Amino acid sequence: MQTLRRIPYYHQILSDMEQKGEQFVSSKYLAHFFHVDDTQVRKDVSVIGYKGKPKSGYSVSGLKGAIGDFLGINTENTAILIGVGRLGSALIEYPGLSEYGLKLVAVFDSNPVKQDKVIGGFTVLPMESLKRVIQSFDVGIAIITVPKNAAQGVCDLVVEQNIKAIWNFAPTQLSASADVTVRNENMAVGLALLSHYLKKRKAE
Amino acid sequence: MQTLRRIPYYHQILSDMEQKGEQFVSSKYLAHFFHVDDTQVRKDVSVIGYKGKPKSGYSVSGLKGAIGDFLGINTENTAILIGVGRLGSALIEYPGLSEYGLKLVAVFDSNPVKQDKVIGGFTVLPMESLKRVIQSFDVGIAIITVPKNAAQGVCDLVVEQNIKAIWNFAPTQLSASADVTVRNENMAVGLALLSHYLKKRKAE
Ligand SMILES: NC(=O)c1ccc[n+]([C@@H]2O[C@H](COP(=O)([O-])OP(=O)(O)OC[C@H]3O[C@@H](n4cnc5c(N)ncnc54)[C@H](O)[C@@H]3O)[C@@H](O)[C@H]2O)c1
Ligand SMILES: NC(=O)c1ccc[n+]([C@@H]2O[C@H](COP(=O)([O-])OP(=O)(O)OC[C@H]3O[C@@H](n4cnc5c(N)ncnc54)[C@H](O)[C@@H]3O)[C@@H](O)[C@H]2O)c1
Repeated sequence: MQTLRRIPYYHQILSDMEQKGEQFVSSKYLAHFFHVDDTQVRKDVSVIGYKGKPKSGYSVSGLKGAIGDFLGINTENTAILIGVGRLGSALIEYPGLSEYGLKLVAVFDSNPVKQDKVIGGFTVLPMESLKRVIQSFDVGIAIITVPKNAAQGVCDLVVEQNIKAIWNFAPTQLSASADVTVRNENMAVGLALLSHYLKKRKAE
Repeated sequence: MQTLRRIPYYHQILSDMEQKGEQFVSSKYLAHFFHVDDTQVRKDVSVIGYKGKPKSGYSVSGLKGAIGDFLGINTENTAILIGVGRLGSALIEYPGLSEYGLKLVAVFDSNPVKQDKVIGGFTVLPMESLKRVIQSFDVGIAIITVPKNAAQGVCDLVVEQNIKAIWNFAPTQLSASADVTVRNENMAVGLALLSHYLKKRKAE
């Protein structure tokens, strides 16, 4: 796992520690979660640009704040979600998103049966209100959790409304103009990496 | 994104191409999805250990097969899933898992209301049948999609039954003995990386 991937997990561990009221954390403690050496953790912390006194450990809230700045999650990113199905509902109710600076402002679905239902405190809106909502809330990120064959169409719709960042969960690579950042999220990637490590372990 | 992370996405792109009946793919075509140079793709392919003739392009099915071997996803990994809620149901119905060699054999939930219901073709089983199922199916992977405060307890239960690989979606770092591979999946990590790129783009 490379440095950039570890950093959001440090944030998760630190926020767990903060909830338990812990003040300091050692690089050794952080290292054991990733089976790396504590010098690697100290290198990661210097990439973040945080200066702690490694002797007495890093301040939990100090390091967490520095990670938030580094990742840009201390400032809120407003987002909309399109496709309120099983995965969409799990994401709407997931407290982890607001911890990473995501402020969900509205959710949409093309199925009339779902519209006007309330999920996780949000009333499901029809696709016709997309333009009005994106403009009035100055939305930064569109989360796409629609079926694979509908995903490119939805992507084109939001890019037309000047959305510059897309978080796509449908299992297909979306194409958008170069000024739009698309992150294709495929949970099965985690599975593929898990099988790779399992295979390596069996071969040892 | 480092090589190992790109490889499962190559697999996804190649399986999309295979479905469309395409025979060959160039390193240039694969490169544009990741905004990397085509020499990086050729380096990735050599890590996989596949020798194609880059002049006429790589064979789609050949490269896909080689990736499957590299990741260990051509052999099936049997799995169980615990916690049939919103996220669990989205994963059960997700066709991407079987493409990555996962064979789900049973699903469990502690809520009596959910037990005996059929989700995605699986009858939800009570936790009491965990031991019997793990032994009779020689299960390799346990997928955990229960609430955060129940996750460590479920992890301990499956490790007791000799499960050696855990795919954890609850937002907490699970601890297990060194011979157990735990992959903590946090979708919000994707969000954190997206905000990081957005922040960098705004600063440019
Ligand atoms: N990336 C992953 O690892 C992963 C894991 C699980 C599911 N998924 C994917 O996430 C997506 C959602 O999965 P799910 O299980 O929640 O499916 P689902 O069928 O439960 O939900 C899809 C929702 O999208 C809505 N929809 C369909 N077309 C639309 C359109 N054009 N505009 C707006 N809304 C539309 C539907 O009405 C439905 O409510 C699928 O593409 C699935 O393959 C991905
Ligand atoms: N990692 C991520 O990015 C991400 C995203 C969304 C949700 N989540 C997490 O995934 C988990 C599930 O989320 P959800 O929205 O599906 O929740 P949910 O409440 O819909 O589902 C949880 C299920 O687990 C069952 N359960 C509870 N305790 C159990 C136990 N001890 N043994 C067996 N089953 C048990 C419940 O009966 C329920 O069916 C949560 O931990 C949530 O935080 C993670």
